[in-house]
Amino acid sequence: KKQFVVIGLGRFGGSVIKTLQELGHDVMGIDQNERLVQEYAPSIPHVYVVDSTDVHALRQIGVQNFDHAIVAIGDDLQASILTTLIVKDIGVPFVTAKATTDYHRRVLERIGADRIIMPERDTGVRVAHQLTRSNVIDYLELSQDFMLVEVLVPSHMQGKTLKALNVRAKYGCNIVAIRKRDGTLNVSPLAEDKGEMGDLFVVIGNKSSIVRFEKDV
Amino acid sequence: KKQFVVIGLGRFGGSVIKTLQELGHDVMGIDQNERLVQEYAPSIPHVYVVDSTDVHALRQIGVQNFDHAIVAIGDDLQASILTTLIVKDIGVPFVTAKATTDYHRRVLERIGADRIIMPERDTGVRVAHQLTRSNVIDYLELSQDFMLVEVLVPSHMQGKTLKALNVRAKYGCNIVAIRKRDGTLNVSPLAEDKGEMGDLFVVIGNKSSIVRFEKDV
Ligand SMILES: Nc1ncnc2c1ncn2[C@@H]1O[C@H](COP(=O)(O)OP(=O)(O)OP(=O)(O)O)[C@@H](O)[C@H]1O
Ligand SMILES: Nc1ncnc2c1ncn2[C@@H]1O[C@H](COP(=O)(O)OP(=O)(O)OP(=O)(O)O)[C@@H](O)[C@H]1O
Repeated sequence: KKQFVVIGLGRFGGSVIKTLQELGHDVMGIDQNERLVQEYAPSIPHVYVVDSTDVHALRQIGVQNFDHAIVAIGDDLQASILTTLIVKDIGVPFVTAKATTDYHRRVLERIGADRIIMPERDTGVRVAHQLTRSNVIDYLELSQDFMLVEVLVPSHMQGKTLKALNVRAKYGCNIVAIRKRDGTLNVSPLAEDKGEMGDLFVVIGNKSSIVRFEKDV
Repeated sequence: KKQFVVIGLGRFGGSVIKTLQELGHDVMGIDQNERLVQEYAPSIPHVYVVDSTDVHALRQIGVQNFDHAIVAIGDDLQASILTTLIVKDIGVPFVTAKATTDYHRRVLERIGADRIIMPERDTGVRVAHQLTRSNVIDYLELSQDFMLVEVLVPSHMQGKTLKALNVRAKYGCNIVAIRKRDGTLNVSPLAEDKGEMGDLFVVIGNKSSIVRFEKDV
């Protein structure tokens, strides 16, 4: 099992540490805010009040022995950048850091953060896409150019077989699942399967093929 | 085209309004912070400095005429709740609101928010899952119990046909795409296709089937 240290127990950091704990991993939490640390103390055994820009304090609680650090500091850019630098310096092999602006992200990349997350921005993009096409229930950007869209089956596609819809040839993306109105999920639909009113198609493909498909629903 | 009003131009609200604008929709932005409004003014024609808890001010700029409002206020719970209440009262048909805690979410639900988003928490859950299994590149909770996982093809599955792997029968989920090491994407893999070292399988299914699959990779 890997060991994780989460620095900054705000909304994002708090969610990461809680989920890692639920998945059965060894975790340690750090925050400079005493009230927050006390809130987590009942459920997370190793939680400390520490200023993460103080390298001696980090070494004292053994941060250098962890496999992976998550730096979840947002508002205070300097603390985020300095903490990421220190954690890489003292030898933590993998660091995930949260960024709040493009400038912040570029600095974190330069100083060696292995992965950068922008929770608010990414969710904003996803929500905006869901809002604009009323049929689109969910819109997800996967790695590089790869997308997934869940759409309500539009009236002109209802009652037709997947074979007849021929989505792959027409758009370049593919219907990979049908969620029926009653909630059941067909994760490997056959050519003769159909989508009816109230059903959802789950479609994947590259960005341009998904945009072409979205226009027609 | 639908018209959207975004109240609160923080990281999340700012990302929503920028993306809606890029997708060609009519948007209006509101924030009590003058500096922020000035930052958006060059790219978003209708941006106003308004306290969104002031119903007269909202009516004066015509918020009641919009199809959809996004209330993206996080830290100030009272402003978020009051604004959501007012916006529903003056007749906006659909309201999406951001919540920062479970308590906040429950109040928003009770007062009529149509959709509630928790950007930091949702991203935290997703990141924690990606961290715990080194093969898992991305982990997404879709609507209801439906999940998607992108995993690196583990050594014991490399070079075998999808037919031989028989993922559907063994786990109940389904390999719906193979991303090759060179970046090309096969969105409707055939039974004879194989995953090699460095390729990714994209797998969908319900939560329990995905957890079973994740254990084996
Ligand atoms: N130098 C530091 N040492 C330890 N903890 C810190 C330090 N600086 C900030 N923090 C903590 O990091 C946490 C998150 O930081 P902040 O509130 O700046 O980010 P945020 O992006 O608004 O968080 P979120 O959106 O996830 O709630 C806070 O609880 C804060 O106390
Ligand atoms: N009553 C109000 N009227 C108008 N704007 C408001 C009001 N209250 C807060 N805002 C604005 O909403 C924006 C976002 O609010 P806040 O910073 O509290 O949330 P947040 O969750 O930290 O944002 P994010 O994480 O998206 O950056 C801020 O720019 C703030 O000025």
